[in-house]
Amino acid sequence: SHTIVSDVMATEIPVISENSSIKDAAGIMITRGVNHLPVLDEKGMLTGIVTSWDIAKAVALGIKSLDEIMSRTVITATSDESIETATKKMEEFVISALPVVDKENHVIGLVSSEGLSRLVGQCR
Amino acid sequence: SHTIVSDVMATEIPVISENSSIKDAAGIMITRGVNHLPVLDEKGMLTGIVTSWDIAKAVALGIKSLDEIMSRTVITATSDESIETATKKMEEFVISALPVVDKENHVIGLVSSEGLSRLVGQCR
Ligand SMILES: C[S@@+](CC[C@H](N)C(=O)[O-])C[C@H]1O[C@@H](n2cnc3c(N)ncnc32)[C@H](O)[C@@H]1O
Ligand SMILES: C[S@@+](CC[C@H](N)C(=O)[O-])C[C@H]1O[C@@H](n2cnc3c(N)ncnc32)[C@H](O)[C@@H]1O
Repeated sequence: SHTIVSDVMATEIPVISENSSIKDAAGIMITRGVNHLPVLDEKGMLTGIVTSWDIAKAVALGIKSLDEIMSRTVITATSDESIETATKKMEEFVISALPVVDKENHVIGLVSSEGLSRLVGQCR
Repeated sequence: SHTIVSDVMATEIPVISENSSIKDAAGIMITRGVNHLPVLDEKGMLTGIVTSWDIAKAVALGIKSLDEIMSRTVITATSDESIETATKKMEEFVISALPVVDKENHVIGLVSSEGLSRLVGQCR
């Protein structure tokens, strides 16, 4: 297909600061109806990602700080990338969303398996 | 496409009893690497579903019992259903997985957007 990430990514996505609490992160996931939150440092740069799976990890293991559950090595996508490349990355790392970044590594969106599964069956 | 749910569903999926705790549910999600757990009653019948998003809700709102966070009206799929029908249901209810049930409403698998997004770009 000739579909690229910018055709399917969500924009205006919620993000969270690395100084936030686990309860803050959970609160944003609930109010915004999302499972993935890119984590930004004080300068607004992508420094990690936290998901509802990570919140479950905190509950299962009694972990108290965001820093201990977030993933620091973030797998990302670019807006001009094919959706096949994006899904291959998600499959390879067994993850269900990729923050989309621009050339300066600013977060401009999020592409997720939830968004991509809507394309299933459509041949372009 | 002519792909049906049984072509893409996960089998041997973890489930949980309705008497379990939130911490039990979170523990299974972490050890099995999943975000969705069908909830069964004492007779082994599907009575709800709990997800990592629900665990986040419990953390955000200080909810203590599984019963208060699980969803009781479960949207399901059958194994012979087309994947288009399954994705339409997920889109309509803004959910990312459907337990797959047989004629007696026993859970035989789970179809998820994470599993479906792998088909993206493949035309059949
Ligand atoms: C490995 S997945 C396993 C569960 C399930 N497959 C899912 O996607 O939620 C869960 C872990 O992946 C991490 N993760 C999710 N998206 C990520 C991304 N784009 N880059 C790096 N790690 C990510 C989360 O922080 C979490 O610790
Ligand atoms: C409405 S979604 C919103 C967040 C996000 N779209 C997702 O799928 O995780 C989250 C809620 O849907 C419920 N849910 C998930 N799968 C479901 C299913 N197959 N049937 C009924 N409810 C389901 C969960 O229990 C949870 O309360």
